Amino acid sequence: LITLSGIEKVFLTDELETHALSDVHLVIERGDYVAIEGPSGSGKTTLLSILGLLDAPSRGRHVMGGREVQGLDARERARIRNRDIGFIFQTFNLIGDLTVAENVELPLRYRDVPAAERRRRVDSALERVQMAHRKGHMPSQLSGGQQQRVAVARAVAGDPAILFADEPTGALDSKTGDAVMDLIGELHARGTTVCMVTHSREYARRAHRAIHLFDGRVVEDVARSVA
Amino acid sequence: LITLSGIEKVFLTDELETHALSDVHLVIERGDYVAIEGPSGSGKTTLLSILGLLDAPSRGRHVMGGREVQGLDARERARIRNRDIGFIFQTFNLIGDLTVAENVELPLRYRDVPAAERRRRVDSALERVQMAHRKGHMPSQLSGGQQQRVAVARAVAGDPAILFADEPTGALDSKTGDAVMDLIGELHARGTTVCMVTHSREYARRAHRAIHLFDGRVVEDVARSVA
Ligand SMILES: Nc1ncnc2c1ncn2[C@@H]1O[C@H](COP(=O)(O)OP(=O)(O)OP(=O)(O)O)[C@@H](O)[C@H]1O
Ligand SMILES: Nc1ncnc2c1ncn2[C@@H]1O[C@H](COP(=O)(O)OP(=O)(O)OP(=O)(O)O)[C@@H](O)[C@H]1O
Ligand SMILES: [Mg+2]
Ligand SMILES: [Mg+2]
Repeated sequence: LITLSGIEKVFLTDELETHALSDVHLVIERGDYVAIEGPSGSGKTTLLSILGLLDAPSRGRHVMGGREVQGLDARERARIRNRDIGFIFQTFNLIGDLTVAENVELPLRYRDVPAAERRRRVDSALERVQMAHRKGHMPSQLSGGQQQRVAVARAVAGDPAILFADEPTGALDSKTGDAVMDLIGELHARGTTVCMVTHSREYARRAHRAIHLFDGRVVEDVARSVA
Repeated sequence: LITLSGIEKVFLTDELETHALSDVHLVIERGDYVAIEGPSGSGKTTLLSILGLLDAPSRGRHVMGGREVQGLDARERARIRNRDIGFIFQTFNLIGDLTVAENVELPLRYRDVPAAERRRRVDSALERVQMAHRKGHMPSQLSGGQQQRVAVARAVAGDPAILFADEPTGALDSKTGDAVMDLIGELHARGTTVCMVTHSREYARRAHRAIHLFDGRVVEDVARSVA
């Protein structure tokens, strides 16, 4: 489904070059459940942003569904993202001027889903993260963990083919974190490809494969035998 | 050092009242090391904001250093905060237009610390969180965990009498999280009063006392016998 070959990502600031990713090779098959782990600053978010078409590599080849995508313009990347990809951001990135329900609904508007079906899916996604009772509120009126749960609901409401999750339980207590991980597990069981960055060893074990980053490089790529 | 009696915090939105805190009683002595735990949305950040003089309660009495503070105006609260309090925010709250070093330096400018001493403390604090090599960069150029570490450095650089930390390791891998917790432990050993919100059971155990919140109320207040 997804292939990265020789991927480099360099950020330039004044005269300093930050090599966020170096020589990354990665293959993700349809239906995979992959965890990306590694120390702070090792390139996990950068890698996920490239995989999720939010950012382009500085060098290298990126193939998705048989098609080369690293050279696509912003509009074409956005089209593929809106159609096939769900993304849970490390810093949530909810839109401050929209209510909780409007935030969750936004990806569905890009998919020509009729209004009644949109409302049904928004309510259902918010129920799954126990945030339906706050759907008329603004993000600034929510706690950190509540905002994260709304970000989760937004990513799953569109039933995406591929879900990218950047630390989806970072701000959650263990009970609420388990509920989010169960939801992600269900999506995977129904056929969604899942690629998740996590600092939690315990949650990383739910994935079927773990990729370890260190200093912008892949240092380990292990499949686990799943019970 | 700090006493809360009958503290209430109510947020009003349209016609809905959210009771973020109800009937909270709490005593924190000088030199205490307190963990605040509880589910997402249970009132931890709200409680910490009141304790840290960032917010005022809707009702109840708040005494600090023998002085009643719930009725103080914003300017007087800011004066006490800048002088005595270090605060690590759940969402970091770094200032986007300032460099990493300028962000860490900001509290020191409010304390009439001379320029050479400010620079020394900024460098020392950044060294402790392994972020000295990025001191000329902007927050937007940092990873989530790097931003969090800068927020930690900013809170400790001023050697505050009281440190409030809202999930100081939320975005960190275990090795980097341990380093931050060791730093906080050292401050405590040197006399700083520490009050920390955390979702990590393991890190909560480093505190000498645990306060559990549920639905805006204190449901447990346990001192542990420390080894
Ligand atoms: N400005 C606001 N307006 C309305 N409700 C608010 C506001 N700020 C917080 N709340 C509500 O008050 C309650 C407590 O929020 P708080 O941020 O203290 O929770 P928390 O325990 O820190 O949660 P988390 O673990 O998710 O960070 C939540 O239900 C939250 O939605
Ligand atoms: N816009 C940018 N300009 C310069 N450097 C950047 C930029 N964005 C990211 N970086 C750097 O690239 C490296 C990788 O960042 P990335 O956000 O991918 O790390 P991460 O593994 O997600 O870390 P964390 O666990 O802390 O979230 C870091 O050193 C970071 O500072
Ligand atoms: Mg990251
Ligand atoms: Mg909070």
